Amino acid sequence: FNFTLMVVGESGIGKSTLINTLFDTKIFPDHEEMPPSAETVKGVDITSMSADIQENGVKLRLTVVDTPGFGDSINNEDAWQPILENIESRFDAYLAQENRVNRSKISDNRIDAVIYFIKPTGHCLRAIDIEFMKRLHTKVNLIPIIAKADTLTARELELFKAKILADINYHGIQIFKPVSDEFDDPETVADNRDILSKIPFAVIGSEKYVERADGTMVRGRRYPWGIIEVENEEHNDFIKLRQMLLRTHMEELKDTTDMVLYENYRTQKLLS
Amino acid sequence: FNFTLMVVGESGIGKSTLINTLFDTKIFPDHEEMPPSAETVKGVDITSMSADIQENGVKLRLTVVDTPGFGDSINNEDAWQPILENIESRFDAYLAQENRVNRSKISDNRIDAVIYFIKPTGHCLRAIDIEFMKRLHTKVNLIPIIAKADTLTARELELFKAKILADINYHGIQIFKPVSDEFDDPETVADNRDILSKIPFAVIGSEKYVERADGTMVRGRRYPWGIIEVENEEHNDFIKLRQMLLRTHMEELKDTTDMVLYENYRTQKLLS
Ligand SMILES: Nc1nc2c(ncn2[C@@H]2O[C@H](COP(=O)(O)OP(=O)(O)O)[C@@H](O)[C@H]2O)c(=O)[nH]1
Ligand SMILES: Nc1nc2c(ncn2[C@@H]2O[C@H](COP(=O)(O)OP(=O)(O)O)[C@@H](O)[C@H]2O)c(=O)[nH]1
Repeated sequence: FNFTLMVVGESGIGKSTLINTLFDTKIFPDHEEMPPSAETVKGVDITSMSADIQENGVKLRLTVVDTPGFGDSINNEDAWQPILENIESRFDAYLAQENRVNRSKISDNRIDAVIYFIKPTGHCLRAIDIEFMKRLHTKVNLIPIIAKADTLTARELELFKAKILADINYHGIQIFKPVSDEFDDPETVADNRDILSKIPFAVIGSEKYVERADGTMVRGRRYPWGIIEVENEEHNDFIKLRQMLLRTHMEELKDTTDMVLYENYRTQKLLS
Repeated sequence: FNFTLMVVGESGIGKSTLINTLFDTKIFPDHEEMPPSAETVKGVDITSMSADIQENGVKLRLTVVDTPGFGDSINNEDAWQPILENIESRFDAYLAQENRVNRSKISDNRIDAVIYFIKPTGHCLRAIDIEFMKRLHTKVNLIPIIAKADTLTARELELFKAKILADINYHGIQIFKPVSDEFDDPETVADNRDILSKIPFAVIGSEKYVERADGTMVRGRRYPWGIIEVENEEHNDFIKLRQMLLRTHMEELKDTTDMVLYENYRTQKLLS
């Protein structure tokens, strides 16, 4: 089983922490100490890390594509461009293999989903968020999440989620939404309805374990005023995101990439 | 007593909340509901709000200059420019009055300090932060603060503050630092040493009151995992910032503006 996930968001928004927490594996190494002389004039890089992980007894070859530099410059006008090019070049690579005489061994490195990290401002989507999503939503499954959700109170999150969805609808942006049909069992239908009521997921990540008052060790962040528990559904939607990605909707994401997004790209490419 | 404070930081970073909390007065009105159609192509505005407040029995005419739009565009290359122009135009206005025959009624609207809001990424200063501070540090008292400090644990804050100071020193940026001399009393010297050990202040703001476990009402933010208290020095440096601005160092800020920053500007202007 292959799964290729891309993460997009500005530096320090919590990408490496979340990925390592989601898959309980140090996929992203610790950030290096950057000396002050490091000039941030670099644009956007595309880097890739793979790991073999086990999910529910199933072996999974997980590849995470990172996009360091996105949104970090003073001028971010074309920050989306290297990312879109990377997604399309993976489509091109697949198309080239499909067109070969011997197609027994096609290696698929197409991006199955992009997790887009939204800053928890509490106000509305920023210009760069809208620009990015408009440029990419027809090419890849877009999963926007509210990063560092512990910055916002329950009430602020409620308002922020509504605002984000209003902005997304206004701009005609398609985000990944699980779809139920008449063949789905009641549990799946309930799952999907639950997901639809919670997106965009508000997520907290932590690689550290902290000790709760009752002595149990949980993944979380310790503050003078309390402990935030990553896997506590009262605290954030981490568990929901994890279940959707790794358990209930991984196949749907891969199928949509293969049968819809890739096919549309291929059709446009062959027609032009 | 006149005091003019400018706030700079991107939308949603907590400027209006902090100002209203610092002065216990609704100086910033609530943000309007922005419909999704609002295009954020606008650049940087300069808006000004005044309020008469009382501090320690002293009447104070407080003016807060806001800079909405800073850092919000996709391309922020000249975001600092309208802000620098505004600071210099206030110097020019003062210079013009100083040069008049009748100088009995000079109105002083020069900026006494800029509070610069740093995003709590935990990593390092961003390109836009460094660019802004380099452009303005010789023209105005710069007070960088870590906004929404509740995003970072105590340990992360410690590392972040050290990183920020290293970046600031590397780029030769002058930030406001209280200076003790041999005429200061021991309490002032201790105050100054305390401030120097804590800057950049890590600050939390809240206009809401929440009820603590012991029944007292405090300004803070309620989460499922605990209550953050704005005025609890274990939780953040809000009290330190408030004391420095309104009690112990307001005169020093005004004197530095008048006798150092303005004088340097005037000299350069008259020589060129
Ligand atoms: N408050 C909060 N901080 C977080 C969260 N996730 C990560 N962080 C912290 O944010 C900082 C940057 O995280 P990192 O994963 O390195 O960000 P990246 O640059 O996007 O990879 C670190 O100090 C993390 O401990 C979160 O969910 N909430
Ligand atoms: N976590 C956290 N949130 C804050 C803090 N201060 C303000 N906020 C929230 O951040 C959001 C934006 O704050 P606001 O003051 O309107 O930001 P502005 O656009 O810079 O004026 C609101 O939902 C505030 O409640 C803080 O210190 N910590």
